[in-house]
Amino acid sequence: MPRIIAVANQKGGVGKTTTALNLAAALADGGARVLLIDLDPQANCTAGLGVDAQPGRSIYNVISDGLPLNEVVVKTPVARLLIAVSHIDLSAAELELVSALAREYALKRALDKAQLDYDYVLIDCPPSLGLLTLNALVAAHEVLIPVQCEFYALAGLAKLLDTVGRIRAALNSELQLAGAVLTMHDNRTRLSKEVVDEVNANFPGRVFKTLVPRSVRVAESPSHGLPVILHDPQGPGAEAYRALAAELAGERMEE
Amino acid sequence: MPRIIAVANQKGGVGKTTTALNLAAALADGGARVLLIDLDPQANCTAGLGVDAQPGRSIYNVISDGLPLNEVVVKTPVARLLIAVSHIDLSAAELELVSALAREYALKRALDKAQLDYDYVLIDCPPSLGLLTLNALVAAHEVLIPVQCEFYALAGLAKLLDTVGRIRAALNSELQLAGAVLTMHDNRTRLSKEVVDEVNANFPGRVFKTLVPRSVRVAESPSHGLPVILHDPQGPGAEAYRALAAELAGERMEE
Ligand SMILES: Nc1ncnc2c1ncn2[C@@H]1O[C@H](COP(=O)(O)OP(=O)(O)OP(=O)(O)O)[C@@H](O)[C@H]1O
Ligand SMILES: Nc1ncnc2c1ncn2[C@@H]1O[C@H](COP(=O)(O)OP(=O)(O)OP(=O)(O)O)[C@@H](O)[C@H]1O
Ligand SMILES: [Mg+2]
Ligand SMILES: [Mg+2]
Repeated sequence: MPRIIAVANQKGGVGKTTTALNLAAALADGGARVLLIDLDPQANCTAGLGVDAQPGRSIYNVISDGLPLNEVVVKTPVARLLIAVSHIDLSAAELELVSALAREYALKRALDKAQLDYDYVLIDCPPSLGLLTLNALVAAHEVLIPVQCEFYALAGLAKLLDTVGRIRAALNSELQLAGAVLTMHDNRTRLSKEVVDEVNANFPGRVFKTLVPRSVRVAESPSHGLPVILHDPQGPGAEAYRALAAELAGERMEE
Repeated sequence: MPRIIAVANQKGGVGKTTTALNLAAALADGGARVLLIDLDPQANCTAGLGVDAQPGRSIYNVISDGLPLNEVVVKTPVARLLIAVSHIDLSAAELELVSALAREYALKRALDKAQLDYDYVLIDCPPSLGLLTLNALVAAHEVLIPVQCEFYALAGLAKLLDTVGRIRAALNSELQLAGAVLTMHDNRTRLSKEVVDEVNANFPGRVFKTLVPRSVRVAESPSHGLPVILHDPQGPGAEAYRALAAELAGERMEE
């Protein structure tokens, strides 16, 4: 049974996609079999790995029409890394799900029916706590929270943890916190340092030690359809995501 | 009658809040009377101006309980700039609005009833095309689209313009495009240049000439509860937002 990890934070632009994609690639590069599920209608993970989604054959059809998950799983440029692609059609799912039966279980039902021959399943979530993210939190065993090293990044964390707690109580008793990952860290600025200190103070023992540095190579890599471990293998971004993969593989945080 | 401008883009972290707040401040600094409406449950504009929202007296109560708009409007550190505050309660609005009558008109109804003694009303939207952003697009006369100078920023633009077109056809015939604003521009990287070229090619004549540079002072200013024109008045961020204010005041883009 794979570790199923939702990568979620309703604050926008904090590095959810970048972390889900590059962490998945680093885990695969280290020998694990990994499935990355793109649950964002923007389909950034799909585009970032240079993959094209066909209308009618994306995660939207899995959730909405019950298409089997493996019908939308395709290869990526990384050995042992597969992706369940997204498509802009998925933006209709939030409103469609509102009146559906067992609406929070749509993704979980699809995963339970599928043959998950993976060590890890990572789910990239959109920037909201709507029904797509709720589906990911119900299907997952763990949630990984990217936190950008900037002022606005702290505002939503309490609400996110509160939502995780309520999901655990009402829908998914297994849901644990994998931890918070600090992203776009810039060791030249006081702001980054203040955010790191604040997050460590608020979530003692639940913050990954790896700090992902701000690096233009990381931001460039999706334009080449490659994870940063292939675009700039010796750079600081690749190094950080390999270290994060090792940390994730080696331990689970106590809550 | 004020110019009512929604600042929207479903891609997260592209600079919606930073642009709405700093543009509003620059317009006010130039002599205009400005209302900033924080329509994001994260309440980043509210926090970024150092204001505290009380539960029960935020834009959520205006939309959900019909509280008059001026009951939630408070002063900011900038002369002539007022803010209609947000609160985390607003995250309940998306689901509550789904079954409400005339659900796309909740904000417009509140604005139509209010005495809007302003030259500009700017509405900061959350990172989605859900019912809160739809309410902003129905209440507004114009939409301003911040576009971050990064690869993922291009993916959602077509969908956003499609949504604007559908709103104009079905709900708000006045809705025009104020233009796209390129944010977090870094003239040292090829990536920024590529995005600028791509956006200008896709939206000829509808891109503001002002490029907002990436600047740590801009990212720091909300932690001081100040817009960048007060936190770092001579810096590149303040200069860019003053130039953007002048451009906005001087012209409307032809579509
Ligand atoms: N370590 C980094 N260094 C430099 N740029 C980064 C880094 N991590 C992410 N970025 C860039 O920051 C932007 C936001 O990151 P990303 O899109 O991964 O965030 P997100 O949380 O998935 O956004 P959304 O909320 O829209 O889903 C992207 O342009 C990305 O390339
Ligand atoms: N010109 C700039 N220079 C440096 N940092 C910037 C700039 N503009 C915005 N930022 C920073 O980038 C991050 C994202 O910006 P912001 O929060 O305004 O985006 P947003 O689109 O409102 O995000 P969301 O989608 O969550 O609402 C913030 O931490 C902000 O301080
Ligand atoms: Mg993303
Ligand atoms: Mg914002």
